[in-house]
Amino acid sequence: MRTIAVAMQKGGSGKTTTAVNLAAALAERGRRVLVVDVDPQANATSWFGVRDVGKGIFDCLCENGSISDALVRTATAGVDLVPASAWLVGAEKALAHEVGAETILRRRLKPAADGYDLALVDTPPTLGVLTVGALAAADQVLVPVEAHVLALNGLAQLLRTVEAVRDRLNESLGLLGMVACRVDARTRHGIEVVEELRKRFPEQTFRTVIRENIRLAEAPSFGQPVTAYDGKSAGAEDYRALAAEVLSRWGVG
Amino acid sequence: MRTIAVAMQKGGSGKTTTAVNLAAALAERGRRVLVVDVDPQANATSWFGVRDVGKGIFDCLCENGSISDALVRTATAGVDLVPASAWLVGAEKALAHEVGAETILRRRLKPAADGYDLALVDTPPTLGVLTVGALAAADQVLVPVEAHVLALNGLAQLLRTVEAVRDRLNESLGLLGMVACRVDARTRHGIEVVEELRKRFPEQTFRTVIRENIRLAEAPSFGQPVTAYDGKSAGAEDYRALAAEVLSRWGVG
Ligand SMILES: Nc1ncnc2c1ncn2[C@@H]1O[C@H](COP(=O)(O)OP(=O)(O)OP(=O)(O)O)[C@@H](O)[C@H]1O
Ligand SMILES: Nc1ncnc2c1ncn2[C@@H]1O[C@H](COP(=O)(O)OP(=O)(O)OP(=O)(O)O)[C@@H](O)[C@H]1O
Ligand SMILES: [Mg+2]
Ligand SMILES: [Mg+2]
Repeated sequence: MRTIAVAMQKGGSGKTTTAVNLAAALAERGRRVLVVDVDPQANATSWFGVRDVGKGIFDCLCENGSISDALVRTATAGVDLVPASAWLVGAEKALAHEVGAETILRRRLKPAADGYDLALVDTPPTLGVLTVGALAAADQVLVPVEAHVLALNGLAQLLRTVEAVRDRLNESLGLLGMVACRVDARTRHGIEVVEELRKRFPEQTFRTVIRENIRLAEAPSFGQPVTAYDGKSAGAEDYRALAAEVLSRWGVG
Repeated sequence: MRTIAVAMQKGGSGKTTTAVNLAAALAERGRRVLVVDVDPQANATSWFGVRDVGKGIFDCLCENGSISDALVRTATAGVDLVPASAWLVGAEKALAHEVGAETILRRRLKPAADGYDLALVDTPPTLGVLTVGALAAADQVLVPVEAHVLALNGLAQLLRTVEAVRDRLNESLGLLGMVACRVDARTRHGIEVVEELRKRFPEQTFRTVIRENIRLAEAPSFGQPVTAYDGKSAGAEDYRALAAEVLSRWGVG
């Protein structure tokens, strides 16, 4: 199993939207995908329409529970989910000074690895212990960047954190790439930010951009990824294109 | 001085955009405004074009520095800023178990209060010690809500936290209100979410909505609030309307 952390501390970058919809698009191509929600907001969990989860991932991080006990099937074929719950709200503080807190998730994921081709970990908009734990557990990090100038500011801080995790916790942590999200091609500003992103990170920035598409904002109210909610939408098209490009970066079809 | 915490743990809600542009719109009406940036991303600080800030607010929170030493004038008449800096990135963890950490900001703001009519505190997208500290220091909390369904999910958690702060740290903490942000009137979804917000919080939701307006996304690259960057834009209009409505809620002109 390959583990991808979807991370960017700038709020509203498109982390949850990318984790959920990329998972669904990869499942359409036959991959068995585990989405792991470590965000106390539990947006990925509610997006899949999963309710009454009990403690969810909190059980695995703070109470020795196993991933295979916590995971649930979603309505999307090929996608399972380790749900988050409100229990996580206190976890950042509880784990902050716990010995080895940052490597708990990596240890918990190992026994579950055989059942999946890949895991996508949705993280909160912070660089705290939950996000660092996801980076420590990951083979690569995928960075959604909203096509606004404020989002570009946060990249340097994120990459410094990735560097620190690679040095101290996870020497094999790589960068899968940056993906421009919520790109409104009607505005010059959106285009300019994408160009700036490509200039700064030419190799790492995906060719695929995720266009602003209201279907992506509507889909969570129906508990479905955009591929199921509106398979002909620009949102579905873009996440399928991203899935294809991710697979080609891995050299597989 | 009246202190307003601008808070919502959902990322990308419009907290920074509201803190910066409401401050500028209130200053246009003659108020002396202090913007306090407690977000490690320092987006409000970079929006005002303030660089080389030294430790900024970190000095006040973690090292006994005074607000009046840390504050700087901005290019906007009537608006001063207590800047954030990258030093804050470690503060959440450093302060998490510090005795009395949650009331440090309130104590630091007191001596600076005479110089201003109001303070607007921009917070990070978490419910950690930096945001709780801002709530503990505030007279009221202003909650920007992006007009997307995922944003509505977070309100219950935020209001529970506000309740807890009122019970344990700051009994006079009130709710100034919710303001719908990034409302795209071209989409049914945006309208429906605003209607749902008004239904759930009829008294507390501002009549003013902040429309999606690219000038608000462009303004940070020019280091100016939208009122200076493009005073005739929908963004400037909406934040002026919000300023007027905020003042009328306080019963002043
Ligand atoms: N391409 C898109 N088109 C339209 N809306 C989008 C798009 N991508 C994301 N959104 C919407 O923008 C908002 C922010 O996206 P999302 O919640 O996925 O970001 P996030 O990085 O996970 O946020 P947080 O920092 O709170 O975890 C959501 O309301 C989502 O529905
Ligand atoms: N009304 C609007 N119209 C267009 N763009 C907007 C509007 N309000 C905010 N934005 C843009 O949306 C993004 C999110 O807004 P902002 O950064 O103010 O939210 P935030 O809640 O402060 O985010 P964070 O959770 O990261 O602190 C920014 O790129 C900003 O420029
Ligand atoms: Mg999210
Ligand atoms: Mg902000």
